[in-house]
Amino acid sequence: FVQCTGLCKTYTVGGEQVRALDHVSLTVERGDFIAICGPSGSGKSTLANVIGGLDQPDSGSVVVDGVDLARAKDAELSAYRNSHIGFVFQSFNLQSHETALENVISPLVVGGVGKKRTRRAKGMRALERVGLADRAGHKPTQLSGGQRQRVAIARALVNNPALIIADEPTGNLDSHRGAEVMAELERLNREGITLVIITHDQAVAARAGRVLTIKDGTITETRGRA
Amino acid sequence: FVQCTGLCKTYTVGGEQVRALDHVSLTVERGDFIAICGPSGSGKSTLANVIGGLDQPDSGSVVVDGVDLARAKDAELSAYRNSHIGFVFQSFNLQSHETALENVISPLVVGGVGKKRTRRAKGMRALERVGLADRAGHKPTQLSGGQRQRVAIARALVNNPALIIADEPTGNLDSHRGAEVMAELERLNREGITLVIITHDQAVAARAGRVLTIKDGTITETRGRA
Ligand SMILES: Nc1ncnc2c1ncn2[C@@H]1O[C@H](COP(=O)(O)OP(=O)(O)OP(=O)(O)O)[C@@H](O)[C@H]1O
Ligand SMILES: Nc1ncnc2c1ncn2[C@@H]1O[C@H](COP(=O)(O)OP(=O)(O)OP(=O)(O)O)[C@@H](O)[C@H]1O
Ligand SMILES: [Mg+2]
Ligand SMILES: [Mg+2]
Repeated sequence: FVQCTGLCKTYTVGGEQVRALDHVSLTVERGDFIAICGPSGSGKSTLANVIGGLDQPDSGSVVVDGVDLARAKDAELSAYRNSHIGFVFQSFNLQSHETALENVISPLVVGGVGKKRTRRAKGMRALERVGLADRAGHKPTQLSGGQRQRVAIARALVNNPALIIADEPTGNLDSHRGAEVMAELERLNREGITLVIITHDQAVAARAGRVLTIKDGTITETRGRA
Repeated sequence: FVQCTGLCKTYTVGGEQVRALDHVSLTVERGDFIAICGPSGSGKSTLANVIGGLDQPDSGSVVVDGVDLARAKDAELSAYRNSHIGFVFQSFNLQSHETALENVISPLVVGGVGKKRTRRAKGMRALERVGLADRAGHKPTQLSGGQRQRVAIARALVNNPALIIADEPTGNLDSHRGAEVMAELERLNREGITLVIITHDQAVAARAGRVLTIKDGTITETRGRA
């Protein structure tokens, strides 16, 4: 379902080179639940962004659901991503002038999905699933850190994506809320949705079918069904 | 050292009231290390901001190191806060146009502390303590999530504050880096610095001398030396 081959990405700052991805290859089968772990700064978010089509590698290829992300044209890639990939950003990336509900339904608005009433209903359901129905009208500045994180998660779910990429989805949540979110993601996985979760939380990694460890931009270990 | 009495803070959004703080009282002795835990949305960050003088309660009082934060004039409060309180924000609050080093030394620049060369040396030492000496020239957009978190931590340490308030300081860190950060904070605590740490991480709370649990804006439990 996701096939990465020889991904390389290097940043240059002040004359110094940072190898964020150094020949990374990995395969994710449809319906897999994989966790990606590793030290701070090891390349996890960079890898997540490349798999999600949000960033381009310097070399190597990424094929998601048969779509070669490097070959796809911008508009085509953007439309594919909007309808097929749910992405939870490590820093949430919410629109500060929009309410929680408006933020959650933005993939539906962008994709022109359904009528306004249908979109709002879907958005409220997604908010209920993360325990935030009573915060639908709050803007991000009127939400706690963990509530913003959950709005980002709800937004990733609203379009029933085939692939969910979640970058540190429980970092601002207490263990109870974190377990709720993971139960929701695992339920979707059992229904066939492919899950790629970047996490520092060993409790989350323990629930994955396979755990990849990345260090200095290379995958150093794979545990679980290989 | 920190005395809070009857703190209340209510937000109103779309006609609905949210009681973020509901008659909160607590005492922190000089040199204490206390952890504040509780569910997402329970009022922890609101409490941290009020103790740190960054936000005002609707009623109740906060006295830090003999300074009544409600009575203090703006400029006086701002100067006191800059030199005596190190604050680590849940969402980091870094300046995106400045480098990691410039972000770290901003409390020294604001306070007019020392010469430029001294400030840069202090800033580099603070970055070393969080393992980021080799990222001094990177701007926040050129850093990973956990690296930004560590820059926010280094900034809180650079001025040798008497009180450190850290809101979820390890949420984006792997367990190794998280333990490094906690070891650093505990070392400062042993030297007499007062620590107030908001955390969802039970491993962090376990190291505190006292753990306060907050739920729906009220303190429901206190464990440890009371
Ligand atoms: N500016 C605001 N306007 C309206 N409601 C607000 C505002 N700021 C915070 N709130 C609400 O107040 C409550 C407490 O927020 P706070 O940020 O203190 O929670 P928290 O305990 O830090 O949560 P988390 O663990 O998720 O960071 C939340 O329910 C939040 O929705
Ligand atoms: N735009 C950029 N310019 C320069 N260096 C960058 C840039 N973006 C990321 N980096 C560097 O690339 C490395 C990998 O970053 P990445 O965000 O993928 O790490 P990560 O594994 O997600 O870390 P964390 O667990 O802290 O979130 C880091 O060392 C970071 O400093
Ligand atoms: Mg990251
Ligand atoms: Mg908070």
